[in-house]
Amino acid sequence: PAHLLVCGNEKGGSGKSTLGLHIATALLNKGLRVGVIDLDIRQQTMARFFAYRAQTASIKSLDLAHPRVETLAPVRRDRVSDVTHEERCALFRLLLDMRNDCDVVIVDTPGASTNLSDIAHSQADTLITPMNDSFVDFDVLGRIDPVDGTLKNTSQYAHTVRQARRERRRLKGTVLDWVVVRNRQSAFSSRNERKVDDGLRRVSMQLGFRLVDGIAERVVYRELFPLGLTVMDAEALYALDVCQRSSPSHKAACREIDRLVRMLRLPIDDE
Amino acid sequence: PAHLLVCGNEKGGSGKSTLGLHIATALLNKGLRVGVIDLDIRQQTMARFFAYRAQTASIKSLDLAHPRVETLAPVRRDRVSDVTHEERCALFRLLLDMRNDCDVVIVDTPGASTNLSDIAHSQADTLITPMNDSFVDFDVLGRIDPVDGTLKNTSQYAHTVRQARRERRRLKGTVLDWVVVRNRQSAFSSRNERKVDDGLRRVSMQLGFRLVDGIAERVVYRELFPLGLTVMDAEALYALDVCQRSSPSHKAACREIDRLVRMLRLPIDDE
Ligand SMILES: Nc1ncnc2c1ncn2[C@@H]1O[C@H](COP(=O)(O)OP(=O)(O)OP(=O)(O)O)[C@@H](O)[C@H]1O
Ligand SMILES: Nc1ncnc2c1ncn2[C@@H]1O[C@H](COP(=O)(O)OP(=O)(O)OP(=O)(O)O)[C@@H](O)[C@H]1O
Ligand SMILES: [Mg+2]
Ligand SMILES: [Mg+2]
Repeated sequence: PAHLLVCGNEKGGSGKSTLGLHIATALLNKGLRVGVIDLDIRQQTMARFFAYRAQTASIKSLDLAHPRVETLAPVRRDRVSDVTHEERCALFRLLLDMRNDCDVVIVDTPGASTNLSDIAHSQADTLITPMNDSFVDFDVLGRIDPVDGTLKNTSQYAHTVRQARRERRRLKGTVLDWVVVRNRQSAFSSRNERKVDDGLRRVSMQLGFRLVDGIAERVVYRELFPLGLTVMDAEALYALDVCQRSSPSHKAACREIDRLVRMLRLPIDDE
Repeated sequence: PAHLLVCGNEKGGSGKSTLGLHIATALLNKGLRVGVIDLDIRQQTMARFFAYRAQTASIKSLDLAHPRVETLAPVRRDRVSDVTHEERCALFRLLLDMRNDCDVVIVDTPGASTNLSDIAHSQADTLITPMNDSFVDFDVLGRIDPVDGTLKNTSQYAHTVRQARRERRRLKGTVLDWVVVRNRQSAFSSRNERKVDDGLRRVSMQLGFRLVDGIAERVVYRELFPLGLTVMDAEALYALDVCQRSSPSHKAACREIDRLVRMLRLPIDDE
């Protein structure tokens, strides 16, 4: 049955969609059957990316691997009780349906609190949470005491995940693997970045996530978006001669995404 | 009466709160009376920043200028008709109340579509929309034809602003000044960044915004967040000796924020 990977972070612009589409293309190019559920009905970054991909494949006659893509419309709400029965059913039915024709299903959630996003969090086998090297982003996980560095409060997104975990234990009995990854990291180290790193390591036990190596800020992670391609599509990029494939940044990007996929420890057969 | 400046962009993580708090502190340090309405009830980045500021002023015995800060809880919705009468009244009453004791009121909106955010957009005198140098961010404004560079479709956030403008003309008869500013710009030019810039210039007439000089990616724009300070708080930073005030990046940051405030052309008396 499909392994469910959810891209989650209530903080906007942390990189959920960007990492989601890079992981998806990496898995597709390994020959896996990938499903994508885009729960961000207004922006639909993932759905649009794969629409551009289909367009590029057709216009340029390229042999590209494509996932099965589905979008569902969440109704944003402020209380869990607002989840409607039909919405729950629609998502569960979709997950069941994709269970058999996909190896991995990637669910992209919006940068907001929605009922369907919560359900996705409670169904996830792996939850990946990207974040910026910033205490503005850190704040949705928890507040650190500026004096002694201990966790003073847990914030709304940590609560969302804790709630989802309880729901999951109740229904599935299996454990959620919560992976936090810093994204858009600067090439240069800074005192701020070391403080964020230190803060994350201190709270990882308490909040229940494991911290993996970060992903750098690289133009190549966004410049291929309109084409529906990523650095992982080496053959297509070669055929199109569309960006500096041999640049150090490009090779480093491929290695970073490969490493991220390995660190997710998805139950996929790898050579 | 107070000039209403709204920080808006449905795209998450574009820098609404970051630019909002920097503009607010710049205006406070010019001696203006500043009001802040934080409509992002879950993250409350602006409200927390000024709470940290009050804390720093008290703990370190610093003479810092503070704004009047208010938060209001929006109910997210999918149809305009879902705005409740009480919610509209609460926001209008607050705006009226702040009209007389503030020179500028800054409203921070969440990275999502909410009813109160829409009302704020229709009441704004100036709307500032930051965005990343990225077609992922561009997509919420419109789609560009990859072949001839013309605007193919307008997207959801462009519609939100257009709707707000109609509402405003109907109620106020005055014109909205929509300012778009690229944020988190890399120090290095790239083909991608030139394409985004070109795209923005092409659509600015049609969508009705003016494009101003961008703001660079600088650690100093986020590292002072936990202290409730910004580069514009020169005296406080001197007293605390808390970051490399004389670094080139620090001086460049001050100039960038000063320039941004000038380009907003707020009706404030300046020396
Ligand atoms: N590692 C990276 N390098 C360069 N640009 C990046 C990187 N990660 C994300 N971006 C850019 O940062 C912006 C935010 O990323 P993205 O849209 O993936 O975040 P998100 O969490 O999905 O946002 P939302 O909450 O709006 O759904 C986009 O403009 C994207 O192109
Ligand atoms: N010019 C900049 N230089 C460095 N970091 C920045 C800059 N602008 C924003 N950031 C960082 O980028 C992230 C997103 O910024 P911010 O939270 O202000 O965006 P937002 O539009 O308010 O997001 P949301 O939609 O979640 O409210 C934060 O971690 C912030 O510290
Ligand atoms: Mg997204
Ligand atoms: Mg914000």
